[in-house]
Amino acid sequence: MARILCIANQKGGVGKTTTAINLAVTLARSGLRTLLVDLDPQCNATTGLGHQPAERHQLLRGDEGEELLEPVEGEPLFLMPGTRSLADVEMLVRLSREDMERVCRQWRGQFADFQMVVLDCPPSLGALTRSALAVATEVIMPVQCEYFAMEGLTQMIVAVRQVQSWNWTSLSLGGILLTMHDHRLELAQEVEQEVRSYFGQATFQTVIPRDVAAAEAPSHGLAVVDYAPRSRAARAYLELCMEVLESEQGQ
Amino acid sequence: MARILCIANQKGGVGKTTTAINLAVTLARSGLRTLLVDLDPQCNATTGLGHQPAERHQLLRGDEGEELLEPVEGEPLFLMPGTRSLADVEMLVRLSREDMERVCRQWRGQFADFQMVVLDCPPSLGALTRSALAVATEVIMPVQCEYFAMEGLTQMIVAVRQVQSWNWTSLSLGGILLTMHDHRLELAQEVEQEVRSYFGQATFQTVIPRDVAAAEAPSHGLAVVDYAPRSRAARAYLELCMEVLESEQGQ
Ligand SMILES: Nc1ncnc2c1ncn2[C@@H]1O[C@H](COP(=O)(O)OP(=O)(O)OP(=O)(O)O)[C@@H](O)[C@H]1O
Ligand SMILES: Nc1ncnc2c1ncn2[C@@H]1O[C@H](COP(=O)(O)OP(=O)(O)OP(=O)(O)O)[C@@H](O)[C@H]1O
Ligand SMILES: [Mg+2]
Ligand SMILES: [Mg+2]
Repeated sequence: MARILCIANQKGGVGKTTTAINLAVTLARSGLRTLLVDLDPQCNATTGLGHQPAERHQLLRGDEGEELLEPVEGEPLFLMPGTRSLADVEMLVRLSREDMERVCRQWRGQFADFQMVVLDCPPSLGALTRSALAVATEVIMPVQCEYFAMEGLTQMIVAVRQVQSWNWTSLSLGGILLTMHDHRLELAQEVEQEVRSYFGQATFQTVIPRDVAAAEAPSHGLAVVDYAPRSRAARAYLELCMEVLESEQGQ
Repeated sequence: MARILCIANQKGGVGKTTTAINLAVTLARSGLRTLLVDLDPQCNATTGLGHQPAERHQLLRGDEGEELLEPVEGEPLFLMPGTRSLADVEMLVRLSREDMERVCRQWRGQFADFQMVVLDCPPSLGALTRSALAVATEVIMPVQCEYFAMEGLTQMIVAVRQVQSWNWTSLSLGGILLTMHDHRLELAQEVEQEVRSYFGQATFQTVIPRDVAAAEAPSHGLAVVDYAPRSRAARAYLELCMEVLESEQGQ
């Protein structure tokens, strides 16, 4: 069965999409058949790789129709593009537990051909993120090394625990990932110490540094590991990929 | 009638809360009776000023109950705290147009005692942000000087146009605010040029620089204009306040 990594944090701008794109690209390069799914109505994972959003989302169409998975140029990676109209889903979907079970089974069916699936989530704890958590085998939470980002972690952990309590899910904590770490700032060091002392082993060893190459890469439609392979951010994402592969099925 | 400023952008982490807090504090200091309303389930505007989230949100309780507006220590500012349970609202609220009109009239009633109201919104285009747009007299959109932030603006403009088309709203575009501008980065200059050439006069003259003082301030429960009054970010927010006061009721 595929490992399904959900990249989620309701706090905005913490590096979810950047992590989803670079993890998907490096996992695909390591030889695993990998799919990146864009679940955010902003479609940043889609446009960040130079693709166009779809009219309707493949996962929400329900019909088994022609699979529209797009190969990503130059990578052994497939993309399931996002759609701007997902905003409606957020409003509509107040699925009962039974409904959600049905939806998740259907999503897992669409992922069956892949060894690794990476889900990029919107900055919210609404229906899309909860469905993604319910279908995932592990969750990775990017945390920016700043005050507000720490605050939101408690709510995320509560949401994860809730999904874990449903008997048909198999979600484990993949890990907390420190992002946009600026080694010159005291604030970043304080947040890192606090996160490691609170979450211990559940925090990835790899820390993603703040690096302008990561902010420039999407405007070229490339992952930073392709746009600037020798940059500090690119090296850190390669390290993260290794750490994810070594950890097998989460902690 | 109060000017009701909605600080909104579905892109996450662009400086909505930081702008809402610092604009509310500086507007209150200029002598106007000012209220800051936290509409985000993350409650960052509430905790960023050292307050605690409420059990239920004042605006969503519906009953006229005892007004629970909290004075902010050392400021002539009032806060209507956020609540973590707003996440339910997002899921439930698929208000019909008539319902929304009723809700907005009720919210305006609660704002009647104030000259200025600042609404901090979550990073989404769901029910909360749309209600905030419907009740507001003007919308200010913070845009981080990076690629993904530009992308999301079109969807925001579409949402604003939609609200403006309802005959009982009076929303104008207050302006696009460039935030976290790092003068050393070419990317920031490129985004600034693109935004100014596309939005022209609708872009604030004031640009908020990237400044670690702004990231440190919330951990002290203070606005950056109080935490580090001589910092570049604090000076920029004072400038923004002047610009908002001079522009009267939006453009
Ligand atoms: N390591 C980094 N160093 C510098 N900038 C970065 C880094 N990682 C991401 N960025 C930039 O920071 C911004 C936020 O990152 P990103 O969009 O990946 O976050 P997100 O959590 O997906 O945001 P949202 O909550 O809106 O989905 C983007 O402009 C991105 O290019
Ligand atoms: N001018 C600035 N310079 C440096 N850091 C800043 C600046 N403004 C805000 N920040 C920091 O950047 C992060 C994002 O800012 P903020 O939380 O205000 O954005 P937001 O748009 O409200 O996020 P969300 O989408 O999650 O609501 C915070 O950690 C904040 O402290
Ligand atoms: Mg994203
Ligand atoms: Mg905010």
